[in-house]
Amino acid sequence: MTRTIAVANQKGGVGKTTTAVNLAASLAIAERRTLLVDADPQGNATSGVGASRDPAKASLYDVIIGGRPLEEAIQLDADLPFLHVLPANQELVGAELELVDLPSRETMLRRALAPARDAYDFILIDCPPSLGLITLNVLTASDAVIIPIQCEYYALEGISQLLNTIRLVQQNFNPELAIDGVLLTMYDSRLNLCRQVAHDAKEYFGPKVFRTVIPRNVRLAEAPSFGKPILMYDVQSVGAKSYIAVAQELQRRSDAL
Amino acid sequence: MTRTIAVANQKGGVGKTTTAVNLAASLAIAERRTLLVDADPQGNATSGVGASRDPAKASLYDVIIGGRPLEEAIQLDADLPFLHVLPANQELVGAELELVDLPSRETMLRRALAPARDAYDFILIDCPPSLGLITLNVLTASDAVIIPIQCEYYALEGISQLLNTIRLVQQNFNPELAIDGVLLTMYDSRLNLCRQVAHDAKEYFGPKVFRTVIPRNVRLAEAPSFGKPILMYDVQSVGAKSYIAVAQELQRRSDAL
Ligand SMILES: Nc1ncnc2c1ncn2[C@@H]1O[C@H](COP(=O)(O)OP(=O)(O)OP(=O)(O)O)[C@@H](O)[C@H]1O
Ligand SMILES: Nc1ncnc2c1ncn2[C@@H]1O[C@H](COP(=O)(O)OP(=O)(O)OP(=O)(O)O)[C@@H](O)[C@H]1O
Ligand SMILES: [Mg+2]
Ligand SMILES: [Mg+2]
Repeated sequence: MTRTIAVANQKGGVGKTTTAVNLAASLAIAERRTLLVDADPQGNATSGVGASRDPAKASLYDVIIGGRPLEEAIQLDADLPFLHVLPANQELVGAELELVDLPSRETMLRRALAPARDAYDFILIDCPPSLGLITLNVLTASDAVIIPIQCEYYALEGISQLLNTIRLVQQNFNPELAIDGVLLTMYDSRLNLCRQVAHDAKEYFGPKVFRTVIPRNVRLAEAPSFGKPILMYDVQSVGAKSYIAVAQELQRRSDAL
Repeated sequence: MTRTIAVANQKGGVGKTTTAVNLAASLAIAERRTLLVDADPQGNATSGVGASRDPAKASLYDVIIGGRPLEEAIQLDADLPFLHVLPANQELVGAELELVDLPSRETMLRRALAPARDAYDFILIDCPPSLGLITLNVLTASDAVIIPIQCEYYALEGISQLLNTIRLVQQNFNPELAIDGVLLTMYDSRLNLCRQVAHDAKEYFGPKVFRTVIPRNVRLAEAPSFGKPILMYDVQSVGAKSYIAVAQELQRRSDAL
């Protein structure tokens, strides 16, 4: 049974792409059939795994707006056989406005991904930093949400808007949508601010917070410039070990369902 | 003559809000009449200066969608007499969709800000992390753009999309729109990645890059939790000194026009 997971938070720069890319790669290393979907017009997840952002190739835009079959847009990963990628390119920038006038505009992605449902164990979808129609489409298409939270003040402030949007989607489009977990990112134990925000997040979310915390680790920021997930760039790094641990926690949680 | 400046970059978490808030406060300390406009539904700039995000109070949403007069929504700053704030609250989340069906939807903000044009020396507008209708409205209403760039790989990747959008606005809505500068943020001189990205940005943008670089400084991340700009929270910090220096550079550049 496929588990489709949105990696979402409208606050920018909290580690959504870094989480989607490295969680997908860690699941693929564990031989779980994994599809990484890039739903952000910036296309960072696509370049983070070294996939092509060439607008001449089929991408998510062609699948949800142009009706192209999914398998024409899916790219295989060069290093990881169990990892496939549905890329984004700059054509997706216009999708938000184009979706507005379509009937059932919130379910375009869910219908487009339906053929993939039983071909993968996990589908991870990287969201843009907004609560517009693309993110609504992703939440409507997903079984669950992972919320990366950077351990800083502004990141905590936007959580109630995100939870409102999740509730709206549960009431109108997708009653099954669950929160699979909250992941603390860029954690620096030397900083008071970090310790305080982490404490507040655990108070607020309780057991939903992943036990694994992702530390600030420059290797995670270097890996994308080589188009590689962290475990293909520096598997010994604390960043790689942390995302492998999160993948294990995620598998235990979904196996228990 | 008022200079209206958009602080924009669709990449999330690069320091847009931190720059808008601290540049506005630094200009106000220099006794330049300054209006800080929060155009991001997250409302981080509003809380970053301690203004109210109460949805019962008038905000930017009421001014651009509801036609409320500007002076009913503008709040005075508790500490800085030369700083006024046009706040955002969660009502702005719906504005992006509501703007779509309006005639001349790209110029709503420019018309709303027209009465403020000669009441201020500087108007600084904090943008959301997207290239949708809110950001288009801001670019159409502005004389210039400041582009904060975090010294990391993904931040450099999105620049061409941002420049495309600026060109589109110059051709269709606002031929006068200039780029006032590119500001390197969260710079850590110990990291190779940072030095490399900074080098690439200077190659690409030349003299447009502000000579002042904003270093990574935890005091900048702590200040928002007290609802204060850095110079009211810790004026001795390297973060405060850097933003004061950028404000001086900006004044020299705009005085020279
Ligand atoms: N644990 C970490 N340690 C160090 N750097 C990190 C870490 N996680 C992410 N980064 C870096 O921080 C920046 C922001 O992360 P990322 O781009 O993944 O966030 P995002 O939420 O996807 O941003 P956006 O809102 O723009 O989509 C990137 O440059 C990334 O390489
Ligand atoms: N120079 C700096 N040193 C340390 N922390 C910083 C610095 N600049 C910004 N920050 C922190 O980094 C985070 C991201 O900055 P900020 O929220 O200003 O970016 P943004 O571009 O406005 O994000 P968004 O895309 O969500 O609007 C915030 O928690 C902020 O406090
Ligand atoms: Mg991202
Ligand atoms: Mg911001």
